[in-house]
Formats: sequence, C-alpha cells, structure tokens
Amino acid sequence: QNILEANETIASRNQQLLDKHKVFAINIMSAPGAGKTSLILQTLTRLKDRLNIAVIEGDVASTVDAEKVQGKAKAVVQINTRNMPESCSLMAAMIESALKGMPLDDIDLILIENVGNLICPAEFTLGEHKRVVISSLPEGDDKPIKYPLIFVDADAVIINKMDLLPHVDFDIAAFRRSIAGLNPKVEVFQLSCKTGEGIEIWCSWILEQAKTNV
Amino acid sequence: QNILEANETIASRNQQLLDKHKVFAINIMSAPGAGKTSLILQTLTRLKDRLNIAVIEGDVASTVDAEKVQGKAKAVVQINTRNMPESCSLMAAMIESALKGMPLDDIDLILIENVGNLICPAEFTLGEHKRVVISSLPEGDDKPIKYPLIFVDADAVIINKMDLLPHVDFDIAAFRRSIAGLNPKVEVFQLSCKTGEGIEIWCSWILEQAKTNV
Ligand SMILES: Nc1nc2c(ncn2[C@@H]2O[C@H](COP(=O)(O)OP(=O)(O)OP(=O)(O)O)[C@@H](O)[C@H]2O)c(=O)[nH]1
Ligand SMILES: Nc1nc2c(ncn2[C@@H]2O[C@H](COP(=O)(O)OP(=O)(O)OP(=O)(O)O)[C@@H](O)[C@H]2O)c(=O)[nH]1
Ligand SMILES: [Mg+2]
Ligand SMILES: [Mg+2]
Ligand SMILES: [Zn+2]
Ligand SMILES: [Zn+2]
Repeated sequence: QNILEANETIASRNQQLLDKHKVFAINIMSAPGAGKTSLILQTLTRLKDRLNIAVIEGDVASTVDAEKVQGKAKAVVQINTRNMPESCSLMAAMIESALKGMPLDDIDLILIENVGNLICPAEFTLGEHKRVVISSLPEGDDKPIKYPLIFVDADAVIINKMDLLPHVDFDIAAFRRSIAGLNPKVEVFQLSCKTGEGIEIWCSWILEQAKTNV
Repeated sequence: QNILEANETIASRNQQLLDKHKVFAINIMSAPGAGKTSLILQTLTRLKDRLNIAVIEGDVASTVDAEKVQGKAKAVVQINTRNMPESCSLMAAMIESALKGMPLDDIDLILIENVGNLICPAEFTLGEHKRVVISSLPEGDDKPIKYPLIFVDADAVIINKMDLLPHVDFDIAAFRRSIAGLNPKVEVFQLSCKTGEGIEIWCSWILEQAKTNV
C-alpha cells in the first residue's frame, strides 16, 4: 500500500514535468512477446518524420529491445529491472530517472515499453497520458477474463498478429465483448506489426491523442 | 526478503507432506497463453489411465481453466489470486491450503498451473519436485535472455506450438543455446499441444521423474 502511494506521488510529478515540456507519453503493456517492441518500431517508421519520438525501454534483463529502436528514435533509455526492488514492472521512480537524462524540449512523444507482464504493471502508473495493452492472437481470446485489472485501466487495447488469424483459434467478437464488459470506453485496434495492417489507424489515434493532450 | 523466507518455510512443509503421501508435484509456469492448460489437458489424456492426477489451477481471476480440466483430473482446485496480497504468482501458502482439501492418498501426481507470468513465479517455490517453463513459438526466441531468472531455475523447458513454425520467426537453435547458457542441465522438449507432436516424450519424462522421486 505504501509502495503504491509513493509510486502515485512520483507518477504525478512525472506527468507535471511532461506537461511542462509538452511531451505526450504512452505506456505500452502486454504479455511477453505480444508485440510491444514491434509496435514501437512500426510507429517510429510511420511517425518519425512528423513527431520527435523518444523510447523508454523496460526489461528484466538485456538491451536487445533498446538496440532495436536505437537510431530510429530521437532518444532511447533502457531500464533493466533485474536488480531493482520491484523487477516485475516499470515504476514511476524509474521513469523519473530516465526523464532526467532526456532532451524533453526536443521531444514530442515518449513511447514507454513496459516489462512483459499482464499483472503487475496494472498497479503502477508512471506519469503517462495514455495506457495501452497489446493482446496477441496466439495467446487466446480469454486474456481479459483471466487478467482483468490491466484491461480495466486501459485507454486502448490492441489485438496484434492479425496475420495469424487463419492459423489460430481466436474469437474476435468474444474478445471484444469481454473488453467492453470490463471497460466500455476503451478503443480497440486490430493490427499486424508484420504486414502493417491497421498501423495507420493506430498512428492516427496517437496523433489525435497527442494533439488533445498537449 | 521476509516474504521469500516465509514462503520457503511453507514450501518445504508442502514438499514433506507430498513426500509423506508419495505424491509427485510439477510446477508449470509460462507467459500468458503459452499453453499451460493445453499441456495439462494433453498430459491428462495421455496419462490418466496410468496415474491418479490432480490439478491445482492458479489464475488472477476466473475459473475457465479449472473447468477445462474438471472431469479429466481426479481432483481440481482453482486458486484465484485477485484479492490476495500477492496476485502475480502462486505462493506456498496457497498450495498448503489447496493440499488440505485434496485426497492425497488417492493421488500420484499433482500438476500445478501457475499464474501466467515469466517473472514473479521464479521467486516463489511451492513445494514442487520439478519446475517446468513453457515458451511458445509466437513469443519469439529471446525470452530466456530477457526473462532469465525463471529459466535458470527450471528443470525442464518446453518449446510449445511447434505446429506454427512455418508461420513465425523462431530460431530454435538460438533459443536452445541461450537456455544452455543459463542452465546447462535443463531438459528441453519441442512439442505441439495442438497436433500432439512430442507429447509422448514429455509424458515419458514425467513417468520417469515420478518414479525416481517417489
Ligand atoms: N506473425 C506476427 N508476428 C509478430 C507480429 N508482431 C510481432 N511479432 C513477432 O512476435 C515476436 C515478439 O515480438 P516483440 O515485438 O519482440 O514482442 P514484445 O512484446 O516486445 O516482447 P518482450 O519485450 O520480449 O516482452 C517477434 O518474433 C516478432 O517478430 C505480428 O503482427 N505478426
Ligand atoms: N497452434 C497452437 N495453439 C496452441 C497450442 N497450445 C495451445 N494453443 C492455443 O493457445 C491458446 C492458449 O493456450 P492455453 O493452454 O490456454 O495457455 P495458458 O498458458 O494456459 O494460458 P493462461 O492460463 O491464460 O495464461 C489457446 O487458444 C490454445 O488453443 C499449440 O501447440 N499450437
Ligand atoms: Mg520488447
Ligand atoms: Mg491456462
Ligand atoms: Zn509484481
Ligand atoms: Zn510479483
């Protein structure tokens, strides 16, 4: 309880800092391997000529994801949670440190890739303006029922790996119904980071949210 | 630290209880949707005429997985972690409660499905004899590098959804190398819960481990 309250205090400070510099921030969450990094790469390709985009990359260990976005993003910070008190989620204090080293006046958008986990990141806000959860076809359509809390607080839910629809069992209507049951106002996107299907619509949403927010 | 020590004490008690009743227990872990329940269903189909098998089913919320195994297993207990102090992993105290209600003298094997999470379950032993991690093809071959701790302590690692190999990028040799780098003695299985490929070999391993352990 103490951890959560302390986190909220720092998260609120982070958001004030972002607002002061007119930076829009999105917290991207998902299970391991659902497509967070791939989505960030697609978004960078599509939007880097319109917005200055930085990435904060969270992983338990390794720098492979930060390396993938290096050179495409204006700035990249890799956070490894392995030896931190909480290794299972990014937390506001980690973001606060990351922001200190970033050229916020030259940044319009920060994409935060959270640690792959459908449970703990639901408990810790980071100072972001929008929270997005990616669910992918191979995981199955019952994730919202079994991991409800992360979906309840989402502003957008992405159904990724749509290209695999012919090869897996996934009832899109059932998935959308369970999301609507938990969170009627959430925006749902169906896309494939592999084929690019739906990426344009996702990017339009980002642009529109960034404009309204900043 | 206190939580971990308290957990270890109860885990050790659980294992003593299981040994006293000659029950062999396997802790099955994975990311959400990698195939824990599907593996348990395949294992039940293949082995229920040779062993009395019970299932302890862990999820943040919902009973859908317990319902899937009901009728196939000798006994099923569903644990929902949603309102517990730790919702992100099964813990030894939860298993201790579950075991109290189970007819241990009529059980040979307990399959424990842990909460879908590649991070927190690595920290909490439950009293099991063997720890198994399932990784699935669509998640990508770099999970061991990015979520090392759960793979370091595994006795077996399963590469699931082999049937999807033609449709996804997954370097099996690279995956096996990173596993070997973390944990040279681990047993690796390649299988598909959909086609049944490799299930027989996995079941032989269970029978052989059960015999040696009890
Ligand atoms: N078929 C298909 N594969 C995809 C798609 N998006 C991502 N992948 C693949 O899925 C695997 C995991 O994608 P990542 O983007 O690394 O997922 P992630 O959520 O960042 O994973 P972690 O950071 O390790 O938790 C990779 O092999 C990707 O190529 C998609 O739309 N379709
Ligand atoms: N193609 C294919 N799909 C599989 C395989 N094994 C499981 N699935 C599918 O993957 C989805 C998730 O499988 P589950 O067994 O429910 O996975 P889980 O790890 O128990 O999921 P949670 O308990 O929700 O974390 C389901 O739609 C399964 O049908 C496989 O070998 N091949
Ligand atoms: Mg990633
Ligand atoms: Mg399951
Ligand atoms: Zn946690
Ligand atoms: Zn945890």
